[in-house]
Amino acid sequence: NPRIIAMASQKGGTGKTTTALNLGALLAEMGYKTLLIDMDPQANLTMGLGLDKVNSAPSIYEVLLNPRHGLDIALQTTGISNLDIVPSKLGLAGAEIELAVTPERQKILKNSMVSITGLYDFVIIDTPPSLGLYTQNAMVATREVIVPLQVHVFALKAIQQLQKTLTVLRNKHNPKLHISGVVCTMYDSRNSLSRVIADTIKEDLGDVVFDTKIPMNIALAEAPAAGQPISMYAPNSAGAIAYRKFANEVLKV
Amino acid sequence: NPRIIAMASQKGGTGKTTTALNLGALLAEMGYKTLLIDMDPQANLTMGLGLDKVNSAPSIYEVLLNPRHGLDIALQTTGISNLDIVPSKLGLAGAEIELAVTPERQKILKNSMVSITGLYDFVIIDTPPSLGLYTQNAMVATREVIVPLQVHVFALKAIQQLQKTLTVLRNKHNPKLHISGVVCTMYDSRNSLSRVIADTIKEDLGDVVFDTKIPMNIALAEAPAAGQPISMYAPNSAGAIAYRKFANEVLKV
Ligand SMILES: Nc1ncnc2c1ncn2[C@@H]1O[C@H](COP(=O)(O)OP(=O)(O)OP(=O)(O)O)[C@@H](O)[C@H]1O
Ligand SMILES: Nc1ncnc2c1ncn2[C@@H]1O[C@H](COP(=O)(O)OP(=O)(O)OP(=O)(O)O)[C@@H](O)[C@H]1O
Ligand SMILES: [Mg+2]
Ligand SMILES: [Mg+2]
Repeated sequence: NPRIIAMASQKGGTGKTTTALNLGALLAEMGYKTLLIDMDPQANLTMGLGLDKVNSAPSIYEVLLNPRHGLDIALQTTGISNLDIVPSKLGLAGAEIELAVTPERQKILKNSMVSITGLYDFVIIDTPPSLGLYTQNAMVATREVIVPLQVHVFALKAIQQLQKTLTVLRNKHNPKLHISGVVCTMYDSRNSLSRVIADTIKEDLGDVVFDTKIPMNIALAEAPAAGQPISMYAPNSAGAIAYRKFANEVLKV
Repeated sequence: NPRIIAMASQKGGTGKTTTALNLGALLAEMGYKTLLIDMDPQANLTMGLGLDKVNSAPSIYEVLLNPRHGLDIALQTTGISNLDIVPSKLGLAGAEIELAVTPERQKILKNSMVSITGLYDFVIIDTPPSLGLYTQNAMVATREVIVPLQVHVFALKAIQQLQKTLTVLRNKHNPKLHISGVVCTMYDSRNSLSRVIADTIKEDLGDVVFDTKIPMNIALAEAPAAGQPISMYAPNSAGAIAYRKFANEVLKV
């Protein structure tokens, strides 16, 4: 049975996609059969692996709009050993309204995953900056949510709001759903704001906060242009070192 | 008749809220009667002015859920001369599904603004990182959209997707709707990525790109903790200087 992890944070630009991509790639590199699922209409995860060519292959769209489809119809290789993806396609945004009137609309992803039982060790799900239906589907499909938090002022407010959605879904669908970790991202050691906010997050949330902080490192912003994870684009960069440390922490959770 | 400007970018964390808040505050400082409208369930604009105390005053929520309400029921002062706000309240996210079945659901904001005719010189609307109903309402209510783009790899892809939504709404509701400007944000002069992406944006989009680039400046990330716009929090910072230059460019559009 795969260990399923959803990245979630309704605040924009907190490093969800960067974390999903690099965590997935590092787990694959370590030998774990890993599936990435791109639940974001913006398809940044798909783009970040250079897989956003126009084609007629099924995407997450075809899975979500037809609940009789298993996730297996949309599996694609990534060119990276041990790493597969269910890609997104720009245009998915229209689906959220179509999904809104489907019964059991929060469980479509979960139900589709029956078809991939036994195929993977890890499934990593990337979500949009929203607590809407795509994110809810990801949260119902998983037991663990990892929250990337940018070390800026309203990080804690954002996580409080996210916890409310989690509680609703836990009570309604998924009793084991929990935040398994919070990771501080875009940490800039040159300014005190990063340090102050990281300390506040640690004080407030305690053990759920990963020790690893992902530093501001321009290589992480460049790697998607090359369609590569950081471990391939710049394996000795501060970003690669941090994500490797982070992946090892995730394995120990 | 007010000049109405909507900030939009479905990519997360590109500086929409920071730009809306600081543009609004600078216009107010210059003597223009200015209204900020917070259309984001995350209410960051509202928080950034320190106005997110729990209270029973009407928010944008009450306006959107009852199309018979005019926007005037939710006007609040901000403590800053010439600057009013229609605040958001955490919890607005539930409204998007409720709105989804209302006829003319894309026009609710526009219709509510009849009640504020003549009260303001400028109306600045902040939107969530999404092309969903809140952003669509903002785009139908305005003629001009300003797009803050972070100078990172997929900035141009994001604007192409946004232009598709704009085209649909222009054809359906609002023939004068257009992108009046694109502003490069979070520009880091110490790395070549910022420069390369900013040049690419300028080559691709031409005159619609503002000359002003907003630099990475930690004061801009600190100011919301103080509940102040940058012009009050750190008036001599690189961020304040840039936003002042930007406001003057907006006046000349
Ligand atoms: N540690 C870092 N250092 C430098 N740049 C980073 C870092 N982490 C992410 N980035 C860059 O910052 C931008 C935002 O990150 P990312 O897209 O991963 O966030 P996100 O939470 O997925 O955003 P969205 O809310 O839009 O889905 C991207 O351009 C990314 O390449
Ligand atoms: N030029 C800048 N320099 C440093 N920090 C900035 C700058 N512009 C914005 N920030 C900070 O970066 C974060 C993201 O900015 P902001 O919230 O304005 O983006 P947004 O597009 O409104 O995000 P969302 O998509 O979540 O609505 C905030 O914490 C903000 O304070
Ligand atoms: Mg993302
Ligand atoms: Mg915002």
